[in-house]
Amino acid sequence: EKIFAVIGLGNFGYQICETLAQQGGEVIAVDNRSEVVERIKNIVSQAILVDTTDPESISSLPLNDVDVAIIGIGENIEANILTTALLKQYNIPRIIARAVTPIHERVLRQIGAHEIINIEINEGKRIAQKLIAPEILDQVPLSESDSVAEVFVPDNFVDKDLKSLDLRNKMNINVIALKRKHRKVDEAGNPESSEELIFPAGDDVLQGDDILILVGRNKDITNFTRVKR
Amino acid sequence: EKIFAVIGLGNFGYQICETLAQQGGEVIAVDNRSEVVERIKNIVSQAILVDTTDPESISSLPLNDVDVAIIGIGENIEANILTTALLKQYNIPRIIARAVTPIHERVLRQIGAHEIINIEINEGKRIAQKLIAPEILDQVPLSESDSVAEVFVPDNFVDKDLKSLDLRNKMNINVIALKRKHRKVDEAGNPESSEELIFPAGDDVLQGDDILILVGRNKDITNFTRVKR
Ligand SMILES: Nc1ncnc2c1ncn2[C@@H]1O[C@H](COP(=O)(O)OP(=O)(O)OP(=O)(O)O)[C@@H](O)[C@H]1O
Ligand SMILES: Nc1ncnc2c1ncn2[C@@H]1O[C@H](COP(=O)(O)OP(=O)(O)OP(=O)(O)O)[C@@H](O)[C@H]1O
Repeated sequence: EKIFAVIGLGNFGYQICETLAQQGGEVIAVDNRSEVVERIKNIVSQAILVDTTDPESISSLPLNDVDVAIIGIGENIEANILTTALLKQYNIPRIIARAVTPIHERVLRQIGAHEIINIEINEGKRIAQKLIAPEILDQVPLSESDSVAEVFVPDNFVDKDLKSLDLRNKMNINVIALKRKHRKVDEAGNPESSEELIFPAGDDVLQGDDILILVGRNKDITNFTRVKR
Repeated sequence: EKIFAVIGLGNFGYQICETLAQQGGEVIAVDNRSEVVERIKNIVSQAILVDTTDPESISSLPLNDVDVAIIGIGENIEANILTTALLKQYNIPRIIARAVTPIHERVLRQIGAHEIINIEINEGKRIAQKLIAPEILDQVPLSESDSVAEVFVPDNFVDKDLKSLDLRNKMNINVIALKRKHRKVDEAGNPESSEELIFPAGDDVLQGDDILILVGRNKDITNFTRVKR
């Protein structure tokens, strides 16, 4: 089981601690603000009040068995860089540092951070991709050119069976599964809805609200979303 | 084609503009800092210098045909809330506002923002999930209980064929594709590597560096990653 150290409990660092702890991870949380160290101490394995830009204070931390250190300090670039530099002296196998600018990132790489995360850039790209291709409910890259995507079934595919649509040959798209809602009424007469993941056969007929799970080249997936709806 | 308005060109807002424009979107970028309006004006359709907390200034913006407005102002919560409230008066069909705290989010919902994004929370969760389950290279939810996941092939599955592994019945996991590297040597004798996405048949034999693309219930995917390696 890995031991994680998170330095800087702003919104980002605090959330990392919460999710890691929730999933059973062992977390050492560090910050120089007492109110946030107090607030987090019942969630994590250890919550420590320390100024991580001070070599003496940082030497008091239980860093020997830490597998991954995450520096979540954001706005205070100087504190972020000094903390990263000091942590490098402790032979922690994996140091992940947050960067807020390209120069900040370059300095962090030079002082030896193993991975850099720029939160604003990551989320900015993600949000923009979703805005520009809203028919793609979700998309995860499988390789440089291929993805898995979730797409609403186009209107003109409804009531057709997969075999006759022949998407693999006509559009270079593989339908690997589909998500279908079931609306029923419970014993009290209340409407109930549940979602089912179906691995369709050729004679399965597509229904109006189906969500298709597709695999294919990115350009073929984009092409598919331009099918008349 | 949708028209996007992005107010607040900090790191997050600026990246949204860049990615939207890169993907062919029409972008109106707004900020009250001239240096960033100058820097972005060659990337976007319109770059406008305006204080969006001022009702008179905001009325000068070309908002009539805007389909989606994104408020990317972060630290300045007051400016973010005032801007969102003023934009609501322009009947923009979709207003996406950034929030930095839970109270901030509640206020934004009350004044009518259609969607709220908390960057630090989103990225914190995402990073933590990747740290806690590193065998899962990527995972996208297909429903509340199912996902598609990319996982390295376990050592003890190497040189076995899919039919005999019978993962669907033994582990409730569907291998829908696999990613395989091909290493060759080009005409000059230089090593070349390329990635291939394979839709395997039952008699296909798994190789050492294969990445499996799986579909299944989240708990079954997690279970799969605990297979001895
Ligand atoms: N020298 C230091 N030692 C320990 N903790 C520090 C130090 N400097 C800053 N921090 C802590 O790091 C946390 C985040 O720092 P900062 O405010 O610089 O980033 P932020 O960009 O506002 O964070 P977020 O965006 O995640 O909310 C704060 O809780 C702060 O107390
Ligand atoms: N009243 C306003 N009118 C127009 N733009 C504004 C106003 N107030 C702030 N902004 C702009 O919003 C942008 C981001 O704001 P802010 O600095 O509050 O957020 P941030 O959290 O630092 O952003 P990021 O994390 O994306 O870098 C800045 O470029 C700022 O000039």
